[in-house]
Amino acid sequence: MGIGIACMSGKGGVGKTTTTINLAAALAERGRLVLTVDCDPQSNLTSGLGLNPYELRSSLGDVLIGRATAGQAIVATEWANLHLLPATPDLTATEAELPSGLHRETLLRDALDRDGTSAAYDFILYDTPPNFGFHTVNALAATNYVLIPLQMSGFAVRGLKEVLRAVNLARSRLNPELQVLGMVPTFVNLRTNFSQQLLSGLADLAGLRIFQTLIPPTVKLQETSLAGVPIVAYAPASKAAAAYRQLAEEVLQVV
Amino acid sequence: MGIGIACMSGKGGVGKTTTTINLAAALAERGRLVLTVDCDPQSNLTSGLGLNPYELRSSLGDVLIGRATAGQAIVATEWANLHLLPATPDLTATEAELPSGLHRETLLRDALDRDGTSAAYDFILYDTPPNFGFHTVNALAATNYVLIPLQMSGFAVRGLKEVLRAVNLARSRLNPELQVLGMVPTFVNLRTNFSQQLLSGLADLAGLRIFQTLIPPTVKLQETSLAGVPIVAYAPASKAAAAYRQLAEEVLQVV
Ligand SMILES: Nc1ncnc2c1ncn2[C@@H]1O[C@H](COP(=O)(O)OP(=O)(O)OP(=O)(O)O)[C@@H](O)[C@H]1O
Ligand SMILES: Nc1ncnc2c1ncn2[C@@H]1O[C@H](COP(=O)(O)OP(=O)(O)OP(=O)(O)O)[C@@H](O)[C@H]1O
Ligand SMILES: [Mg+2]
Ligand SMILES: [Mg+2]
Repeated sequence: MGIGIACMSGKGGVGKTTTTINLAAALAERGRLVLTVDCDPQSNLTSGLGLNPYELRSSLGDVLIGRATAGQAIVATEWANLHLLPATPDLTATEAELPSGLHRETLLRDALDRDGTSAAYDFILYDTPPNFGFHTVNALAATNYVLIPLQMSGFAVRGLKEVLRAVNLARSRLNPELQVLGMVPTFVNLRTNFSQQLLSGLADLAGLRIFQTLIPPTVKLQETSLAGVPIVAYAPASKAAAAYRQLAEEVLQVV
Repeated sequence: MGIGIACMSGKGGVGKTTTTINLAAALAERGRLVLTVDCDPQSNLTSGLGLNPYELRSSLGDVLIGRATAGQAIVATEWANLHLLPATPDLTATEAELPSGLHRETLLRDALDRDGTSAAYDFILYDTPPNFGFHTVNALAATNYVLIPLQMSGFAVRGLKEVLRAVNLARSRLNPELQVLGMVPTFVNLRTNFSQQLLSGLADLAGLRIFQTLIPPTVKLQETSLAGVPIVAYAPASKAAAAYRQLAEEVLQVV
């Protein structure tokens, strides 16, 4: 069975999509077969991997409603070992289209299990929207681990409480095996007191792993959002590529 | 009647809350009486103005459900002329608590009109969550203008199409007077080609005003998210304070 990792945070813009794309690409580069799943109607994972969300044959919405199997919707990206179950902006409407009463929150898990998709990959990485709604809950039901990109931001740190509350709720209601893999500090500029103080303040958070890898702010990770190319392919010798390769190494040691 | 401005974007982390707080504070500094309304369960506007969302007597959720009037929930902040209708994380649950069938999407507008709140202020600034759901729609129904913070990001620029679609939908169904005030470029670093190219690409977007004010990336606007203080008070002589004062000046010329 593929190891599931869902990138989540209540806070927006912390680097969920960027981390999903680049951790996946770094794992794929090491020969792991990786499926990425775009659970966000913004479809940034989809466009971030070079596809146009407005031109897809089928997508996650079709899979959840039953118009397509996961296998039919999955596409190979340009990079070896890196596949994608894409999203379109119509994903917003999916929840309302579903008949009520059904096991709505486990539709994604069931769809990935039903046609053997989960077993076919070494890793399954889920990108989630910046909230704890229907699509994030579906990802929490399907995944094994939660990875929390933690931006150097007062708002993001304050929001941790609600992230952990949502994870605990999903564990008790939907997925007893669900674990927090850890937090990945993002937008870390060690030349500022702010990042230093925030990081040292985090060290006291009981029981949560904080990865050693610190993702620095870098224009290259802005550029990739437009280019639709993972950093390990876009700028293989960059600090950002090295950081995400280091993160992949750290993740492989603990899953 | 107070002039309504709602900060919105589908994309997360683009500077909606930061722009709401600092534009409001810059207007208040000029003697305008400003109400800010926190429509986001993350409650970042509330904590960003120095209040603890977990310790509030009443909040937007109470107002929408009818347990409190807007006037009862509104608090004065530490800064003259700057008031807040706060939020708590429980705001997530509000939509589900409402009886169906009622004019759910105009509950906020009705609550602000009913007790004369809208008429009591010169400006009402709404902070919205990073989606087009219930709370954002309520803000779109209540406001006169939409202000779109535009982060220098491929994902944010691609997301504009969905923002404008949501605005057009709200105009046709709920609020015929709704106008897009314009876009405020955020996280703009003119020393990078990326920002320069993105900005020049935007100039071609038909019919949308792009404010001259460019908000630079600055650690001071990270610090304020933790301090809970507007930039014009936190660092009055900073570039960031000057930028938001300039934005206030530009906004006053066009509303
Ligand atoms: N380390 C970094 N340095 C500079 N820019 C970055 C970095 N990481 C991400 N970005 C950029 O910042 C923006 C926010 O990142 P991203 O979209 O991955 O966050 P997110 O948490 O997925 O946002 P959302 O909440 O909207 O889903 C994107 O434009 C991305 O290109
Ligand atoms: N110009 C800036 N320079 C540096 N940091 C900034 C700037 N503007 C905002 N920030 C910081 O970036 C983070 C994102 O900004 P903010 O929270 O205002 O965005 P948002 O669009 O409201 O996010 P969300 O989608 O989660 O509501 C915050 O931590 C904020 O302190
Ligand atoms: Mg994202
Ligand atoms: Mg915000």
